[in-house]
Amino acid sequence: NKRVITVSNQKGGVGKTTSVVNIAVALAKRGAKVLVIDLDPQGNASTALGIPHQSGVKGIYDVLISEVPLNEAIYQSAEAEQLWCSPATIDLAGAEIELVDLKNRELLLKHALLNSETEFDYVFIDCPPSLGLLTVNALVAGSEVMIPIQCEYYALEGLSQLVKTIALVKANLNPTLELSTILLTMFDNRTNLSAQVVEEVREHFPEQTLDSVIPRSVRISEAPSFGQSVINYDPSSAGSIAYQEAALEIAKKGA
Amino acid sequence: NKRVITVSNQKGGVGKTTSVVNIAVALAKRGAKVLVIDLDPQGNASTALGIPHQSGVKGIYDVLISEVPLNEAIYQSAEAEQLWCSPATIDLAGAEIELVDLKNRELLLKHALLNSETEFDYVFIDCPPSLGLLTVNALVAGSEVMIPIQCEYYALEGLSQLVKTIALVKANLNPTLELSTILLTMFDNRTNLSAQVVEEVREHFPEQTLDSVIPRSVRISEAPSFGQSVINYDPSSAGSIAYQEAALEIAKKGA
Ligand SMILES: Nc1ncnc2c1ncn2[C@@H]1O[C@H](COP(=O)(O)OP(=O)(O)OP(=O)(O)O)[C@@H](O)[C@H]1O
Ligand SMILES: Nc1ncnc2c1ncn2[C@@H]1O[C@H](COP(=O)(O)OP(=O)(O)OP(=O)(O)O)[C@@H](O)[C@H]1O
Ligand SMILES: [Mg+2]
Ligand SMILES: [Mg+2]
Repeated sequence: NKRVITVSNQKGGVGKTTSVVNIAVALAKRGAKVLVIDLDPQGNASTALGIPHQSGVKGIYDVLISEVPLNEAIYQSAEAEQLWCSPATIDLAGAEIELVDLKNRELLLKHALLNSETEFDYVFIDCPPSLGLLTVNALVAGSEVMIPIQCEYYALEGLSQLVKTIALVKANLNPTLELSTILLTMFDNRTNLSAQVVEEVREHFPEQTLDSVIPRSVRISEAPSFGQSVINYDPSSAGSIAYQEAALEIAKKGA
Repeated sequence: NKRVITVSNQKGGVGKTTSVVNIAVALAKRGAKVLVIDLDPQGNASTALGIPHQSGVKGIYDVLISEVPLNEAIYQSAEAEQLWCSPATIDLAGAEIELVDLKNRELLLKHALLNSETEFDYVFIDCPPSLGLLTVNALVAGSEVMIPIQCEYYALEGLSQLVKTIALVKANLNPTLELSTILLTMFDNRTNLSAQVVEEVREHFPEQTLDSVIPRSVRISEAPSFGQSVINYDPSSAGSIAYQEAALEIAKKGA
């Protein structure tokens, strides 16, 4: 695969899933072949992309733990023709503990992607809000990391832990891994706080921080309740336009 | 201790820390003796309560892993006279993996609380957004569970996993554990979605769901950037009043 982008931040509710879903849809609608891997046991990305993920469906858990080929655990999303998803089923909730005793436990996702017959332009991996073995698998499998950062006070608190974890994985397990993209989300122009967070993040990560900032928007949070990305739910809304701009910037970074 | 309330939800960003901090301050200002245990390696609750938690400070990690007595790892918060906090230091980030091989790994926090000399009216345990060994320790140590639920679409998705985990802990490790409280947070009266989530949660959990609902409010998200709870930062704001009402309801439940 050309670009495998791991989307991670152990701070919860910062817009990891929302960013994966909307950027993946935007890129697929522009003609790229895109795969989303839902590595969060809650299965929010699977739901947002309309992929059935009840118990019994073959999902990413079966790929990791039972060595089911990835091709047998991916499904096409109705959100865009060229968009596929490997869903998170409920079994994934036990995976963190099951992985501990497996050989090559950090390399399982990487191997599954390498052995996959289908070639994608982009693979996005949606991580749970933690730095456990599922996230480590994603960091080992990825060629890039995207960190969504919420424009709120706690945003910077866990960042150094995450940057350290990325550096550790790069040093020991995946030398090609790069922190390529930082995306600022839920910008609220009613508060000074949002502007302060943007300024601080741009100062610390001038190269990686995207120009486009995602606004806090009711249309974005409503879209999944209609089973859609905001790109399809309300194409000309501020949120949809911001995600399309972010997708373009990401495409350019790799061009 | 009279009431040990574990605050958990593996969905990220739902208001666990914000609820622990503001309810603890509200109860302490009404005269109760309150302890907050910050079990999230990000240390957001420690920051919000103004407790130093840089590496080297004795925190809850030392209590769990090095058997430091709890009394030696608690500090008084400037937010209220009767309010104490055992902070999360950076070493807690490695605890999930370190706990796996320890004997009685699920009982460490329970034992630390039982051996503590100081008696509190309330102990609140702020959990990380995951269902790993740190959260299990909190569920074993707790007498009650409070689940904050965000009034957003994904809110109900992970709930059944959490309720199952609570039932498992109750059956195997802590028979006294009760899911006593559900608190609805970030209610946005601009969307129908919020009202739908409230209705559904009240239907499923009529006994446990508090009457007071916390509104989405800029004052709440700004308060930690001033090193304060919203209770002290803007006492008569809608957010502060809602948290004070929630604190009163919680006090009444146990009366
Ligand atoms: N720009 C936005 N404006 C308004 N609401 C948003 C925005 N982005 C995300 N949301 C909403 O905020 C909540 C958190 O977003 P999301 O679930 O994508 O975060 P996450 O980082 O994936 O969370 P988790 O840590 O649980 O995986 C969701 O209810 C989502 O609909
Ligand atoms: N009622 C509210 N109105 C507006 N913003 C809020 C409200 N409650 C919390 N927030 C903000 O939303 C973000 C998430 O809240 P918080 O950190 O308390 O959630 P959490 O569940 O503890 O997150 P995590 O899963 O990372 O531990 C924070 O930036 C916080 O300031
Ligand atoms: Mg998510
Ligand atoms: Mg928290």
